[in-house]
Amino acid sequence: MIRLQGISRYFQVGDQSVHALDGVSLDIGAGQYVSIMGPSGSGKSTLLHILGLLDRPTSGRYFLNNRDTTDLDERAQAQARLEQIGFVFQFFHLVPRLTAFDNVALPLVLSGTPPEDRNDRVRQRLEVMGLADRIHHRPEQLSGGQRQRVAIARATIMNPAILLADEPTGNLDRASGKDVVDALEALVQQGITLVVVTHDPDIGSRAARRIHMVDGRVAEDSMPGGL
Amino acid sequence: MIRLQGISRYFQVGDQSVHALDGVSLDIGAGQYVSIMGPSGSGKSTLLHILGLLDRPTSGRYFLNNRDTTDLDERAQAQARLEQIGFVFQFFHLVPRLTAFDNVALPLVLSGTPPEDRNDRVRQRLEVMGLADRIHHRPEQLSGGQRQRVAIARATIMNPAILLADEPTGNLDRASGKDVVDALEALVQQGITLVVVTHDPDIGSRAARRIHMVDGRVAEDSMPGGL
Ligand SMILES: Nc1ncnc2c1ncn2[C@@H]1O[C@H](COP(=O)(O)OP(=O)(O)OP(=O)(O)O)[C@@H](O)[C@H]1O
Ligand SMILES: Nc1ncnc2c1ncn2[C@@H]1O[C@H](COP(=O)(O)OP(=O)(O)OP(=O)(O)O)[C@@H](O)[C@H]1O
Ligand SMILES: [Mg+2]
Ligand SMILES: [Mg+2]
Repeated sequence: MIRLQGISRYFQVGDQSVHALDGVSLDIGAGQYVSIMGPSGSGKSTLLHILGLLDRPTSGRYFLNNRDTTDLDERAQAQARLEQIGFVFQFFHLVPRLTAFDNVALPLVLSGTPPEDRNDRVRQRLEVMGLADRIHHRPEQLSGGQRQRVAIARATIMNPAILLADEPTGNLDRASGKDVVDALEALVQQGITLVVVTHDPDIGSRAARRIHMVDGRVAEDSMPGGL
Repeated sequence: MIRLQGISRYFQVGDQSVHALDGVSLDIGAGQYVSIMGPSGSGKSTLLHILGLLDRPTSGRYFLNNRDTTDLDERAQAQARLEQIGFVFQFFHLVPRLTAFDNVALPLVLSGTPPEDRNDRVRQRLEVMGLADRIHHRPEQLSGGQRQRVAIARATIMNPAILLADEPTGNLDRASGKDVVDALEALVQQGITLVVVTHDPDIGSRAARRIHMVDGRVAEDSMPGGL
């Protein structure tokens, strides 16, 4: 379902060339539960953004469901994202002027779901995240961990086939973090392909497949070849 | 050195009144190393912002070095902050248009330190944080954990008497997180008063004094009365 072939991503800063990713090849099968760990700056977020069609590689190819997405135009990328991919950003990217409720509803609005079908789904998703009494708060009226949970609710509201989560428990205490991991693993039970970037080994070790990155490369893979 | 007396902080959201802090009284002596833990939404960041003169309580008083700071005007608050307090924000608040170097130099610039005195100090601070090869990157050109370390470097550059750190390792792997904690504890050795909000029990348990918050109140304090 996901195939990365020789993916490199370089950034230019002044006369310095940063190799954020350096020749990453990876196959991830449908329904797989993968964790990605590694030192700060090792390329985890960069890899996740390419998987999420939020960034293009400098070289290499990305096949999503056998379709070469590498050269899709912006519009086609956005469409594929809306339909197939949920993304939890390391720093959430919530819309400041919208309430928690409207932030979570946004993908449904963008895909034309009528209001009466949206409301129950949004409420239920926020309840699962323990935010029932915060639905009318805007992001600046929420704690760090509450914002993180709104971002997770938004990423899952469309029941995407693929969920990419960048440090989804980084701002959560043990109990809330466990609730989030339980909710994500329930989605794996329902067949979602889940890729979680995490710094927490207790969370990373729960995945069926564990990948470690160092300096823009895959240094370890508990399931090389994806099988 | 720090005395909070009956501190409450309420927020109004529509017709809902949120009790972020509910009658918190706390004495923190000079040079103390304190950790604050508790569930997401329990009031940790709110407490830290009041301690950092970034927010005013709804009721109660805050004495800093025996001076009642509760009713200081904005200008006096800003001055006290610049001179006495370093703050590491949960979400960093770096200046997007400035490089890592200039972000860390900013407090020195604001306090009138000449360039020749600034440069070595800023470089050294960034080196300690493992960012020597990222000094010319702007925040958007840094990984999450790299931004976090720039925020920590900026908070400590003025050698403040008090350092308030909100989840300083939330986006860091074990090794970088350990480097950060080592650097902060070296400052405690030099006499700094350190208050760390954290969700990581391995980090929270290292503090000489451990406070747990629940629902806007201090639920546990390993050193009640501050002694
Ligand atoms: N836009 C950019 N321009 C220049 N360099 C960049 C850019 N984005 C990322 N980098 C660099 O690429 C490397 C990988 O960044 P990335 O954000 O993928 O790391 P990460 O593994 O997610 O780190 P963390 O655990 O700290 O979040 C870092 O060294 C970073 O400085
Ligand atoms: N500006 C605001 N308006 C309304 N409610 C607020 C505001 N800021 C915070 N709150 C609420 O106050 C409570 C405490 O927030 P705070 O940010 O202090 O929590 P926290 O302990 O730091 O949580 P976390 O661990 O998730 O960062 C939360 O329930 C939050 O929703
Ligand atoms: Mg990252
Ligand atoms: Mg907080």
